[in-house]
Amino acid sequence: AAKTICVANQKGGVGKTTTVINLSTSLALCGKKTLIVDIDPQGNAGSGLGHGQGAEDHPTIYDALVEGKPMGSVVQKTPIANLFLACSNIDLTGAEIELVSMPEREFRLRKCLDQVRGDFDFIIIDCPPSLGLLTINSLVASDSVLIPLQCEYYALEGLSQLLNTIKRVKASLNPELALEGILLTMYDKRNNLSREVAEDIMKHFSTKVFKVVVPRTVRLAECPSHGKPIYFYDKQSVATQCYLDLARQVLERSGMA
Amino acid sequence: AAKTICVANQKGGVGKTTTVINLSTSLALCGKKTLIVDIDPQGNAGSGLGHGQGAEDHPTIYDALVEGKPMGSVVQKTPIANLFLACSNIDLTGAEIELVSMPEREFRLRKCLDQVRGDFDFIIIDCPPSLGLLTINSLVASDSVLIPLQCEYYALEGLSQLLNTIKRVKASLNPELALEGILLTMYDKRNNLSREVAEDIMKHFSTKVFKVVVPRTVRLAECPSHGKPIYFYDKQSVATQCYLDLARQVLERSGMA
Ligand SMILES: Nc1ncnc2c1ncn2[C@@H]1O[C@H](COP(=O)(O)OP(=O)(O)OP(=O)(O)O)[C@@H](O)[C@H]1O
Ligand SMILES: Nc1ncnc2c1ncn2[C@@H]1O[C@H](COP(=O)(O)OP(=O)(O)OP(=O)(O)O)[C@@H](O)[C@H]1O
Ligand SMILES: [Mg+2]
Ligand SMILES: [Mg+2]
Repeated sequence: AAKTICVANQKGGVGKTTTVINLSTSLALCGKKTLIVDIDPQGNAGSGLGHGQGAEDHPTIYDALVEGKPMGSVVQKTPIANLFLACSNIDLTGAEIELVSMPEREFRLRKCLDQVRGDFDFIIIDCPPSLGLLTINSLVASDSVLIPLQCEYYALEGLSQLLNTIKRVKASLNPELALEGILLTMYDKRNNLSREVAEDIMKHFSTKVFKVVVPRTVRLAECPSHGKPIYFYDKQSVATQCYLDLARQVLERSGMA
Repeated sequence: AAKTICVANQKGGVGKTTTVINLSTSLALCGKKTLIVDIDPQGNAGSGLGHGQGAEDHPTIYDALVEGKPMGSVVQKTPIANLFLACSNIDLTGAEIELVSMPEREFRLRKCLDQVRGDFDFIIIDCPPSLGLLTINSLVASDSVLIPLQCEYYALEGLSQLLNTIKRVKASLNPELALEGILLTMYDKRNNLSREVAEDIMKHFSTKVFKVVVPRTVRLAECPSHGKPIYFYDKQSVATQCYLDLARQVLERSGMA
């Protein structure tokens, strides 16, 4: 059954969606059947792959999570072989409030994904920038957490809050939850700040930090407007190589290389 | 009584906190008594001003919002003349769930700020990257909304969701709510993407876009780690001038120049 990885960080704009799209595409290129689950109401994972926001009437993750629709009906194909997508939509903003009073509210996404885990090698979840119920649902539904970390001060500061939340979820809701790793993103070798943050993280988390460091490159900011992952937008970009390397490291760590 | 401006955008990492800290500091430097209200559980506005996360036992906005403590007890001085701060803390993450079942849940922040509006010229609210109850509370408590907009694709895409939410709040909860303006941030003149996004915004929102455009500059990423606004970290930085100009434009638009 699928290995489920949730990409989370409550700090905004650190590269969660960019990592989900490009890691998942790289896993698909390696022949692994991969499902992206977008649980962020912004719906950026969908649009970054060229799916217009709420374009057609296709069921979304909201329908499965809150209304109990079968998860199979939410899964859509993408133009990329081996890559599938469960879109989010704006109704998810209200889901936080609707989920509060539901029984087993933290387990609803897990129950949805249980219906399709047999169909995929990997399920990768894109989380919103918060530690609310949608992110908790993702942590409960996952085998591990991948933390994109922007090499800047506020992002570094938020890491301990995130690790505490992961520890609490592991202790009370999902004992299997492990840390897949910390991915340094938007690294700018020209400035001291990036270097200082990277050194700080390497010192405290050494084995947990992926060897791959994603540099700040405008190519990653450009590709969403073309609805394509970096591999299909600019094969020569350093970012394309980074995310292929990341996929290989994830495969090695999961014993699926 | 104070003019209250909420700085909001559900897209993460677009420069909300950076704008709150530096606009507020510039208003304070212009002699206006200014209160920063940090309603983001991340608490970055506090740490960007050198207040350690949850360092002392001082009451936070959580205590006023959820427990009904007097707002006056939450307001703290900062090292900068005319600038005051109401800190957030991590308990706010749970506040979204606690507020759901409270009476008049959307008006709780407004009631808190009503207690102190007479003591300030401006109140500036830093919102979390979401359109949940904390941001709704901020929109209901404010006279106007300032929208920082990163010059990148996902940020542009999220704008219509944000404007819809503002329209709905104005129609049902706060008829006085106006758009203070859209501030273009992290503008990089070397790449086409920034130029295309900026042109797109100017075309659709012309009079609503501030003449000031904040360029991407590493100085703004560095100053939070020194706990200082840009004016006190690097007076010569182009960003210092931008945020002073922004304060002047806000004062002009409010007839307080
Ligand atoms: N390495 C990079 N170099 C330059 N730009 C990048 C890089 N990674 C991502 N970006 C751009 O930075 C912005 C933020 O990235 P992204 O949206 O993936 O972050 P996020 O954590 O998903 O944000 P949110 O918290 O809003 O969900 C996007 O415009 C994206 O295109
Ligand atoms: N004009 C700029 N140039 C370069 N870096 C900037 C600029 N403005 C802000 N930054 C940096 O970019 C990061 C994101 O900015 P900031 O934290 O203010 O955004 P935010 O919208 O408040 O994020 P969140 O959604 O997490 O609350 C921070 O590390 C900040 O220091
Ligand atoms: Mg995202
Ligand atoms: Mg912020």
